[in-house]
Amino acid sequence: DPGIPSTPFGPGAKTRVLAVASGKGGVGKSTVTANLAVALAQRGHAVGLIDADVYGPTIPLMFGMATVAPASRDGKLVPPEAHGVKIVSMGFFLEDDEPVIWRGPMLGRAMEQFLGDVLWGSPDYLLIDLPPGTGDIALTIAQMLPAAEVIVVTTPQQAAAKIAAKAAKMALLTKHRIIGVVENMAYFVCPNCGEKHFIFGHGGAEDIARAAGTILLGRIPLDEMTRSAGDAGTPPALDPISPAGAVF
Amino acid sequence: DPGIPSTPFGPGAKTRVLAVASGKGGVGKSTVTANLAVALAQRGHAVGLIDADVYGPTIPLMFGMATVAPASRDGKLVPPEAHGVKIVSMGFFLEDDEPVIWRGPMLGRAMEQFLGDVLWGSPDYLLIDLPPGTGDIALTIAQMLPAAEVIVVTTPQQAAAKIAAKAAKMALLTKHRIIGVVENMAYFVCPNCGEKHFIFGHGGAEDIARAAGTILLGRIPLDEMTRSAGDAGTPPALDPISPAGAVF
Ligand SMILES: Nc1ncnc2c1ncn2[C@@H]1O[C@H](COP(=O)(O)OP(=O)(O)O)[C@@H](O)[C@H]1O
Ligand SMILES: Nc1ncnc2c1ncn2[C@@H]1O[C@H](COP(=O)(O)OP(=O)(O)O)[C@@H](O)[C@H]1O
Ligand SMILES: [Zn+2]
Repeated sequence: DPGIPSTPFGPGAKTRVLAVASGKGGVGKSTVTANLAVALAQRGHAVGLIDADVYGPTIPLMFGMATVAPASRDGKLVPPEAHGVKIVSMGFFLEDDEPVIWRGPMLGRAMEQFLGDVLWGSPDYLLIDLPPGTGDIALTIAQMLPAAEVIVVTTPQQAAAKIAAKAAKMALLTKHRIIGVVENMAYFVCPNCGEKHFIFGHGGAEDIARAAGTILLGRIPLDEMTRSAGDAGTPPALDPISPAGAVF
Repeated sequence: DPGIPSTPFGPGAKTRVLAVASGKGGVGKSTVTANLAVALAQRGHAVGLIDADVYGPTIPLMFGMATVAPASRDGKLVPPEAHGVKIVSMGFFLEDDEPVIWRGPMLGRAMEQFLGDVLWGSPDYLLIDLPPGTGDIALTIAQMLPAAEVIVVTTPQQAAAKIAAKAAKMALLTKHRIIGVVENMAYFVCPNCGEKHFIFGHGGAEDIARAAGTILLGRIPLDEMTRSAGDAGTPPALDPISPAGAVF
């Protein structure tokens, strides 16, 4: 298809592309992507990460990276590195609270540049943190990376799982393999009395996995340390004894 | 501007338009919109509600409405009603897990139809539940409804507040008045031992309010009943004694 720009991650490339999707916002896509990337890097793999949430990029914050525009060489971007992961994010090009007020076509264009105009080298894994929704960005990535595999993230309740199921359905329609479903914020253990609370209910992730013919990869508890590590820029995967670290 | 379609909610209309925005997904925009709409209807106002989250519509679920396409009259849609609120949502036109795989221009077109091709009558309030992001839908609504006012919803942590701040900044740029900021999931009180936990930290909402020159409207606790009421289709505003009900 001449309309689709070429990328170094096309069919036959050695890089395994993992897109972390949900459809629903705020369920933990960035948290799961950040931790997975760090866990893979800690095992000695070369890892790249694209923060594809152009309107709401949080990956630089979660990796403790300054929002400063990266250097360029030969007209391509040199991706900055943190915790052993090479990263590209819209957040590098914005003031803190500056909104990106773009219509659809600009989003697709940004993804083409993140894939084609960055000196990625030849990573073992390229992780893509998708934005909420099933629009321009998801569509452009699906078209440019036919071999990408998908990890679906959801929280347990219906209001999230019914929307996350749309991302799974989209992957099936565009013929991308779904590796599995991660249930995040699955329960909260009160640090004071040890009681377990299912604030967001349970069962939503299994529903998605069953409907999409895939597996539940794991359950991550709702835990203050996971949130504060995200705000502080040190992904919990760095600390294997934390409950979330152990899952990654 | 001849390019902008006319709506019954233009300047001078009696309807007060409130857009509930965040930029960040999963912070409680739909929950706040649903409860605010029910609280206003309980006080005797005529209320309309547009679920503008085309990719991830959850309003029908939160109002217990079947996802069945509404009737039409004279070529316009008759908005179904629940809990005293007239509602239009993309969710009425979709199978449960069916993704909307549209690029930007289709989104703007859908908003024009939700505003102009629905028999709203002349409600006192029209609430608009905005999707995450600051793209096509937010831009089309901002252009079509110059007199709309904005309520910004966030959860307390940096990862959410820094993104929600972009929606506030966009409102300032498009000259829409910001009524205030709602902090949701502000704290969790353990039902077993009564201990208060700030799982998502605190302070993010105040930061946004200060930077945008507006006020904090209130704090809503993280509470299983709010989540289960949303999944069950009975917005907590119906029960004034619940912690969330009291705020609304
Ligand atoms: N298991 C968890 N426990 C506590 N907080 C979490 C957990 N997972 C995510 N968070 C927090 O919830 C917020 C939303 O997560 P994020 O990864 O940004 O979601 P998304 O990318 O789906 O919008 C972030 O502040 C993050 O730190
Ligand atoms: N204060 C709260 N306590 C518990 N659950 C909540 C609260 N506010 C929202 N939720 C739940 O969190 C999920 C996300 O909320 P939602 O209103 O859909 O957010 P958004 O519209 O910003 O994506 C929903 O399942 C909702 O029921
Ligand atoms: Zn307790």
